[in-house]
Amino acid sequence: EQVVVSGVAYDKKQARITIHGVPDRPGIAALLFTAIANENIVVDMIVQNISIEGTITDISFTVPKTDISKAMEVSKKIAKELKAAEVLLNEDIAKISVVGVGMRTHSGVAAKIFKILSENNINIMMISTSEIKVSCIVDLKYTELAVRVLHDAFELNKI
Amino acid sequence: EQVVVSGVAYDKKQARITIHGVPDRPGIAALLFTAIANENIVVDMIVQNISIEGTITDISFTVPKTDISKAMEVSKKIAKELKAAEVLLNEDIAKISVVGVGMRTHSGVAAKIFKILSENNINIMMISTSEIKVSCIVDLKYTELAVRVLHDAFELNKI
Ligand SMILES: C[C@@H](O)[C@H](N)C(=O)O
Ligand SMILES: C[C@@H](O)[C@H](N)C(=O)O
Repeated sequence: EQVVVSGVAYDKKQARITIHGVPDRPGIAALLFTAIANENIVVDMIVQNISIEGTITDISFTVPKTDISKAMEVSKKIAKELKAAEVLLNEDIAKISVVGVGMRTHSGVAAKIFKILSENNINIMMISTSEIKVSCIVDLKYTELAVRVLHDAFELNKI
Repeated sequence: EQVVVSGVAYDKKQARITIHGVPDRPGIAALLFTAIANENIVVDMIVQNISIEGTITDISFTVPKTDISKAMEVSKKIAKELKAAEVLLNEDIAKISVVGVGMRTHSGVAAKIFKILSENNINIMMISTSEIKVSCIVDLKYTELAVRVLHDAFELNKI
């Protein structure tokens, strides 16, 4: 299947919240996101990696910057309930997404995206992918640079 | 925007590899996935959360079970190069995905998915979401149960 990267999108209006050190047992994700949903907070990205020793892990999610205080209030309350280590906030982020078809069959596309960003000294804070999209969270200040270098790399300026 | 969950999919043919303790600086993701791509290994999901103190983080990704030995060989080589703590493999996983439209605007859908799984004692090992899909990695043995209870919860049996 031919890989076709069709676009690069960015979102500068999100903030990232991480609950660090949540127990890795059933019910935790449900507890957190039910509380968030009950405040009518829109969640864009949710990223959770494995717990290394089967005990604790981190859950990160992004919300609109306008919902930060409500989301932090909920998160801190849940974190306390779960005896999580801490709640971390980063407002200075951008979500950079590269969209395409056939991206799954070519891990070379993800590698190319990561390479372009690294060549421009842009650190990748979070990664989340699907068959049609690779999303990276980077520092807000690199938004325009990231979009431009990816656009150029995938020749999206030429129609 | 009305949320419509249109389907539940599962993939039992993936295995998960995690490189635990990689440096969080530009070039790391590129190095790993370029090496993986050079072996023509198809990567489905990539999940990376933030580094808590800005130093080290974990990168997880899934590959077809048929590519495990090649992928582990590459991963161990890269991990050694990066002085990462360890490389972890889990073959007994299933990716459960709930697909829909309008899911982003309703964090209640993700919460419901997590709730259904937890009510059935299914631990969620990894989470990765996009606007149209919530993907959870669970233990392989729960595949059929997870699909059935999600199907029922979202009334996908009735046409
Ligand atoms: C960490 C969190 O995802 C937990 N494993 C749960 O199932 O809710
Ligand atoms: C950890 C890894 O993603 C690293 N931050 C990079 O940019 O390559």
